[in-house]
This record gives sequence, structure tokens and C-alpha cells, in this order.
Amino acid sequence: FEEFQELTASEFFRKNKQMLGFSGKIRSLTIVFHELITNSFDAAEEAGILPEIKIDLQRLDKDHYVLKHSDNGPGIPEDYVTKVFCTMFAGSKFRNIQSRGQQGLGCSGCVLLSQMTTGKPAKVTSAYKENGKIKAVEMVLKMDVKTNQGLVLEKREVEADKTGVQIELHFKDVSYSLSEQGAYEYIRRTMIGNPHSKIIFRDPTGHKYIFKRASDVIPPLPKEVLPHPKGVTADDLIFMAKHTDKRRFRSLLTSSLSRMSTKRVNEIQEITGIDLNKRPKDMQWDEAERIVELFAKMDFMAPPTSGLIPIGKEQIEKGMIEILNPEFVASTTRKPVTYRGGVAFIIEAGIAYGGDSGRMVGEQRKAEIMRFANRVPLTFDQGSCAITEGLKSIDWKRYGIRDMDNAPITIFVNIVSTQVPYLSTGKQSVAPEPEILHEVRQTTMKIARQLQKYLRAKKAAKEEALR
Amino acid sequence: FEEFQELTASEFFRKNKQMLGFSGKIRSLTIVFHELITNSFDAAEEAGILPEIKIDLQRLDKDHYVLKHSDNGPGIPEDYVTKVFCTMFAGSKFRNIQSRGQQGLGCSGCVLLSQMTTGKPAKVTSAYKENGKIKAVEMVLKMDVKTNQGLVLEKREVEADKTGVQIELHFKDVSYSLSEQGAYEYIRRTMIGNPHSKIIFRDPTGHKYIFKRASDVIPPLPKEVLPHPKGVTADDLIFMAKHTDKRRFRSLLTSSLSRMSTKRVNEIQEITGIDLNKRPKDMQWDEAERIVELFAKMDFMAPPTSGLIPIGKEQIEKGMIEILNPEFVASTTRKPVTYRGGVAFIIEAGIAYGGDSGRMVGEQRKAEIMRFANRVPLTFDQGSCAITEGLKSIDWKRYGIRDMDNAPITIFVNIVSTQVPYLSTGKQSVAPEPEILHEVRQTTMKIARQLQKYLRAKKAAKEEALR
Ligand SMILES: Nc1ncnc2c1ncn2[C@@H]1O[C@H](COP(=O)(O)OP(=O)(O)OP(=O)(O)O)[C@@H](O)[C@H]1O
Ligand SMILES: Nc1ncnc2c1ncn2[C@@H]1O[C@H](COP(=O)(O)OP(=O)(O)OP(=O)(O)O)[C@@H](O)[C@H]1O
Ligand SMILES: [Mg+2]
Ligand SMILES: [Mg+2]
Repeated sequence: FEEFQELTASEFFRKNKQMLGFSGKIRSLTIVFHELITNSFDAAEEAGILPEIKIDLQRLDKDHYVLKHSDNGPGIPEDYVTKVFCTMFAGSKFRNIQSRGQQGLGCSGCVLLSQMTTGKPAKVTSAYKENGKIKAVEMVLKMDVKTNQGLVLEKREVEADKTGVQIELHFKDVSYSLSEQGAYEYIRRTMIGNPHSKIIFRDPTGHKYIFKRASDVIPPLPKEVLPHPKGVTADDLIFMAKHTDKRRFRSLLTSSLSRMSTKRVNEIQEITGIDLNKRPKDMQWDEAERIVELFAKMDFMAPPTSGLIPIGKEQIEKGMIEILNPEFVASTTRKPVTYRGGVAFIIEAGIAYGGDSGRMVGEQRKAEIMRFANRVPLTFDQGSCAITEGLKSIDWKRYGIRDMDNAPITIFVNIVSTQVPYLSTGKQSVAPEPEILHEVRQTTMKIARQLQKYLRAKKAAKEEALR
Repeated sequence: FEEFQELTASEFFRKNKQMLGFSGKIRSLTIVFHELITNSFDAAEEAGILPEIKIDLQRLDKDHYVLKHSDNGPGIPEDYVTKVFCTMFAGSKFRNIQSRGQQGLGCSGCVLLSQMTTGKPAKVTSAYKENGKIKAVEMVLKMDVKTNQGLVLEKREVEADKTGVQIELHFKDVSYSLSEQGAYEYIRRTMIGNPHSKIIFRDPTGHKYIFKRASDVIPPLPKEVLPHPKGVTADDLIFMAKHTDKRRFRSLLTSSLSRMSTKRVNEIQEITGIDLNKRPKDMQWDEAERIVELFAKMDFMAPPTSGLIPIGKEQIEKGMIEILNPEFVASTTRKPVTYRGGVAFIIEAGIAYGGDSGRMVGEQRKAEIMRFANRVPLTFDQGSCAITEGLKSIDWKRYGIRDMDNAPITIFVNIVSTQVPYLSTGKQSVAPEPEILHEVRQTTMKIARQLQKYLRAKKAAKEEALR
């Protein structure tokens, strides 16, 4: 036990950067783009701003780049900048609200990768509103990996006429690629899930791409979606009870759970005989278990539809038509349901058939799965994802697709939730929770039936033409 | 930024227990067995003891169990018990020595799952040597998830005549299963990688299984394998320099890197012109880069073969013959090589053909992959593992296997390393580092050629018999 040590989160991830998704040169750079873009989208939307991002990627040498990423979000107050960029497990997205980020790791991971491959500090400029005026600071930061804290090497005030964050990072051992796993394809896919955003990207050749806004409507802001009685666990109740400032357990229930009215609380007290007026800290485990067992038997309204914000049928079809030029397209967005823990989620799916649907692998056109989570494209770890598992479990022959692997078909699936159960801190695949698998199947089979109709009609028309 | 929070590791994993592998009822219980068994094996071996584990699993109700796990290892000193079982990212295996554990999460994860599903504390009895005498304490512990610390609810001294650790944990929402993913199959596979160990397992029906020792020889203790110049990064040198107590950079090099002699250091100083006598903290990043670039061009002896301890050809074949009764078996253990960071690893592989090789899926016999890492069976996340990817990339037709998916074949692969690059904290799949993929292919193709010979001879004999 002389070797016994406690690591900080940053020490652990330095040893295991593949768990942040930094595995391989192409993937590593794509993940950097992913973490910075998702942060800028989250920040702008939260402030009611239509997101606009400028990305400049310069190639200094083989596998050696400088990335400048700037957004038009609300900025980061000076006192939070080091925590945001140099502390792991630090962030503002641990609450019950749908957001792309949820771990407090993303941009600190990018700073860590930059530092590990080049030894250079990160340069951050943040312009934010303070007392009605715009204040801006330019800071040069290093992460102290041993302590999971940031060190400010330089800091100065600068002028700014609008809010936003700009970060400049150097990287080595990463590679910009136009392949399916590369940063360009990531940006292209992210526009499908985020038509209200604009990205201006200057690539290493100097070519400037402008990914225009397809919509000027800011999507409604997601609202807090409290844990639902269907699925909330005894541990959740006890954990909430331990850390609440509410004085009575009953007010904890009505304020912390979705669809929990005073009427329902009275029913629960009546049936279980547990005094729900007592202090939260006095609630016992076995009592919490009985309450949760009763929840499972009671009728509660489904989780509210307004808290979660899907991409929506219209935009999914629009996006698929735009990039795939298919002969057939269909999509659907389901109602919210919950998975274990009472966490609400929505599955939406789209199918495109024919035209440029599917993707070319050599000479062969193959079926393609486009996975999204909270509007963010998932590029990697397809094999282990619940979305893939759900889709593969469907009997596609029933819907007229005899050889699914080689069909000219693209299937689009997006999961929207306040907490996406990712399989790893790399956030590229979803855990196969039974409720999620079920929803992926149900949602997709619903629109597969529409495809089946189309294929039958097409076949009938063909036979008719042959006569 | 009022919502800005910093989570502790335990808070993060409470929200994301699927990242500890606790996803699904069967898998969750199997992972508990895995974490406790690997800890007991590591501890006993480190103390030069032949491991013996007693496991008692009682079923109290549907999906409700009590697990008692005790070992004959050196025990845990009283002052470390709460850190071991209630603090995440705390452990003794962060050094450059091959061990099954490497994250400081395993048993704390089990305590967390137990607490989350039952609200019950963990009961730990630890008997350990102190000043030549055996001291034993029985402690009742709870994890304070908010602070990543343990709380001792009760503690008392007890009598013990030999050292070891015993833990008793209650679980709900888990399931004991005889299926391939269940705890019993996990124990069976772990015996293949650990023939020198003994496990006595009393299952929920009361049936007592005795998994006997197949060998009375304790495997040699793994030795520290320092990072190798081939692959060590500039960041590694700078990080080591920042945290060393050595006074000169040159002594840091000779003491921290494998195969680094004074003669080599003088060569490096000569060629780069960098003064290696200076203090480690004065080494600059660009200088470290030049040193590392020079390493890549120099000749160094391969990493030492003695530090890493593979299962070995003899035992792999013995294990495969015992459980698969094949008509053909072959295996090989390769020399150590390094992946990025200069981390040494060894790949060993075995092929069994015919007999009970492969596994039955319904009526169909299918090819089976048995993946191991540091002698530990990997049961889950097969789709995303580097071992799977490496094996799938082989053209099996060249070796006489026309339809690999449906061949009566079992392929065994074990990776041995001081740091296995797992894809997630669930530790069930390995990251596809190029050097690892290469070695998996090379090692397997070597024995596939032996299989090819056998199949040809078999075919020739058949044709001969037909005449
Ligand atoms: N461009 C930005 N503008 C404003 N705030 C930002 C920006 N980028 C990051 N932040 C803030 O910094 C926090 C940390 O970001 P980080 O990416 O590390 O974690 P996250 O987005 O919360 O979760 P994840 O690890 O899943 O990405 C965010 O929660 C947000 O509060
Ligand atoms: N049965 C045991 N006997 C002796 N020491 C033990 C035992 N179990 C755990 N330990 C000690 O407690 C530490 C923490 O164990 P834990 O399983 O949490 O992490 P780990 O084994 O180091 O890594 P991993 O998370 O990969 O399993 C170990 O490193 C070891 O020092
Ligand atoms: Mg983020
Ligand atoms: Mg362990």
C-alpha cells in the first residue's frame, strides 16, 4: 500500500485519453471539432441566440495544425474560464435539461490533447455581458494535470463589440480528413440536426465553406424535465432527500418529480401509511422502496412533451432530401417515454430510399445508419450502439427489403433526452436500455411500413408497365 | 453560470453507472464478480500467495441477492479500507506493472451499485499482517457519493488466523444466469487464464462448485516495465520531469525509461546538443520533442521479456483442450512490442478446431472469440474491441476456412500489458491502437497457418480414404 494513490480526473484521462475519444489521428481531430461545436451550440441556444461559428484550421506541417474556433454565444465570465477549460467534471449541464453536453469533460479534453501533443497553452478570448456592458478578456491557460486545475499564464482585457468565445489550440498527431470519419463530414452531418445554425469553415487548403442557415427560427429552449415517477428509483428519492433544502418529504416529491400533484401525494400517503410530512432526511430506504413500488402501479400522465426538443419530422425529411435526393422519404417523432431512473426521452427516425441513399463502399452501395443524440451526429462506435442494435433487430424482409446490408437506404435516428446513457465518456454510442431499444424498433417499424407501401406500389407499377 | 458545478468521480459514475459496466441485470452481477475476483487475484499474486476465493451467492428474492466474497490475499490495512471501497480513482495499480486492475474504480463501483439498489452498507472484514501479527477488523461502510469518501458506520476488532479480505454486499435489480453473459460462465473462463487459482462457488440453488487448481505453480510476479524510448512522447518526458525528485534530466532518463543506458544518454546529448545534465524542470518542450524524435531513429533493445507475464502456450492449449475437446489446437506467444507512449504489450493467441470448438447459437455452430486482457476474460462489448477487429480483418479463406462465421472454431487472444488501453471505464474492450491490431493479426495468422496445414492433411486423408 505504499503504492496507493488517488488520481484526479485529469490524471486519469491523461493516462486514458482514448476514453475521451482521442484514439487515432483522424478521429482525434474530429472529436475536437465535435466538443467545441456542441459547446457553442448549447451556449448560444441557452441565451436565445441563433448560433454562428467560425472555424479556421491551418496546417503547419504533417499532422500539425492550429485550430481557431469562435462563436457568437453569451461568452464565459472571466472567473469561470479556467474551470471551463482546465477542470474535468466541471460544467453547467448536469441538470435535468436537454443539452448536447452532459459530462463537464469536452473542452477540457481538447485543452488536454493540445497540451499533450504540443506542450502549448490554450489561448481563450471571452466576451460576455457584465452589468449591461460587454467585457472581454484574453487569457493564456495551461492545465495542471496533477490537480485538475487551470493556470493562467497571461491575461489582458481587450475590446469586443459582441459576446462570444474564441479558442485557439495547437495540435500534433492529428489529421484532417475528408473521409467519413473526418471533421468536414462531421460538420456536414451536424447541419442536418441543427438547421438553424451557421458554420463558416476555412479548411487547411484555405478553402472557405459556408454552411448556411436553413431556418431562421431558434428552436424552443428545452425546459427542465423532472424525473418521472415511472422509473425513478428508491436511491433517487433518498439521494434527493439527502441533498434537498425542502423541509418536508411531500414538498420534495411535488417539486422534484414530474406529474406529482398534491392529490397524488395524499393518495400515496393514504395507501402506504407513510407520513410524507416528515423531514426528507428521516425517510427510510424501505419506505422509499414502498413508495417507488406504488408509483409503478399508479397511473401518471406521460412526461410533458414540451421539455424535450426533437429535430422534428419536417426538418428530418428536409435534411434527408437535401443530401440524399431519395425517391422515397418518411419520418416520425414519437411521444416521450422514460427509461430506468424515470429519465424522459424521445426517439425520432427517418428513412430515405433510392437516389443517393445509403453509402458507397467501393463499388457497392450499402445501407447507412445516421445516428444522432440530442441533435449531435454520432460518428464512431457504431457497433456497440443501442440505435444500431435496435435497427438490426428489425426483420426488414417483412417491409420489402430482402438484403438490408446492400439496400440503397439511409436510416436516421435521433434520441433526445435530459441524460443520454452513453456507453463511455467518448459519448459516441448509447447503452442498450430495454426501453430505448424498444422505442428505436417501434419508431423505425412505423415508417418502415410506409416504405413497404411505397415499394409495393413501385413494384405494381413496374409490373403494370411490363404488360 | 449559476448552474455551474464540479462533480466528484463518484457523483459522475452514479449518474453514469453504465460506464462502470452496470448495464442490464445479468451483466451487472457478472461485472461485480469480475471486479471482486480480479482484485483478489491481483492481491494474492502480489503477495506471492496461490489465490483461493470463496464466493457465496444467496438469492433472497427475485433479482435480489446477497454476495459474500472472501479471499486468502494479504488483506487491506485498516487505514486504507474506506479508500479502497468508497473512493473512486483510488488504488495501488497506477504504476508500470502488469495487473488486472488499473483504474481504482472496480470495488468502489460494486459498493456503489449495492448502495444504489438496496440502500444497504457494505460489510468488510480485513485480516492483515501488522508488526508480524495478524490483525483483523470488521467494518460496515457507506459511500458518501457527493464527496467520494467512505463513512464508517461500525468497526470492531475480530479474531483471524490468516490474512485475507471478505466482503458482503446486497444487490437488487441484478440477475444470476447460467447464460454466456452470466457469472458462472465468467468464473469458468477466468480459470482458463488463471490455472493456479482455486474458486469455491456456492450458487443460489445451494450447489457448490469447486474450480480446482490446475497448477500449483504461482506465476512469476510481473516486474515494473518502464516506458520504452520507442513510443514515449515528449509529453511523457515533460510530465515525468515535472514530478520527479531526480536532480538531473539524464538520471531521469536512465531511471524512468527502459533500455536507457548512460552510453545512450551521452549519444543523445552529443547528437542533439542538449545539455542533459540540467535540472528536469528546465527541460523545454521543443527539446523534449527533439529527444523523442531521435529516440525514434536510434536502435534500442526490445522491451524486456521478463516484466510481462503471459498465460503461456502450454496453459492456453491445456485450457482449450480441457473445455473444447478439439481435433486440432495450436497457440503462440509473441515477443513484447510497444504501442503509443512506449507502453509494452504481448499478444498471445490460440486456435481450437473441431470437437466442441465454437459455440451453439440455436441449431447452428458458430465461430467463437475468447478475448482476454491480462488473464482476465472480456465478456462484453465484443463488437468494438481491437481483438475482434484484428481477427475479422484476417482473410480466413486463405487458411482453409471458407465460412468463418459458421466454422467450428474457437480463437483465444490474450493481451498482456502494464496499461491496457480500454475503450471505456467498463474495461471490456480494447482500443484499436495500430500496433495492437497489427500484433493480433500477425500472432493469429501464424497459428492459422498451422490450422491450414492440418485441414489440408485432413482433406488429403479423406480423399485418400475415398479411393
Ligand atoms: N463556447 C462556450 N460558451 C459558453 N459557455 C461554454 C462554452 N464552452 C463551454 N462552456 C461552459 O463550460 C462548461 C464545460 O464545458 P465542457 O465541454 O467541458 O462540458 P459540458 O459541455 O458540460 O459536457 P460534455 O463533457 O458532455 O461536453 C459547459 O457546461 C458550459 O457551461
Ligand atoms: N481483495 C483485496 N485484497 C487486497 N487489496 C485489495 C483488494 N481489493 C482491492 N484492493 C486494493 O484496493 C485498490 C482499489 O481496488 P479497485 O478495484 O477499486 O481498483 P483497481 O483494482 O486498482 O483498478 P480497477 O478499477 O481497474 O479494478 C486496489 O488497487 C488494491 O490496492
Ligand atoms: Mg461540452
Ligand atoms: Mg480492481
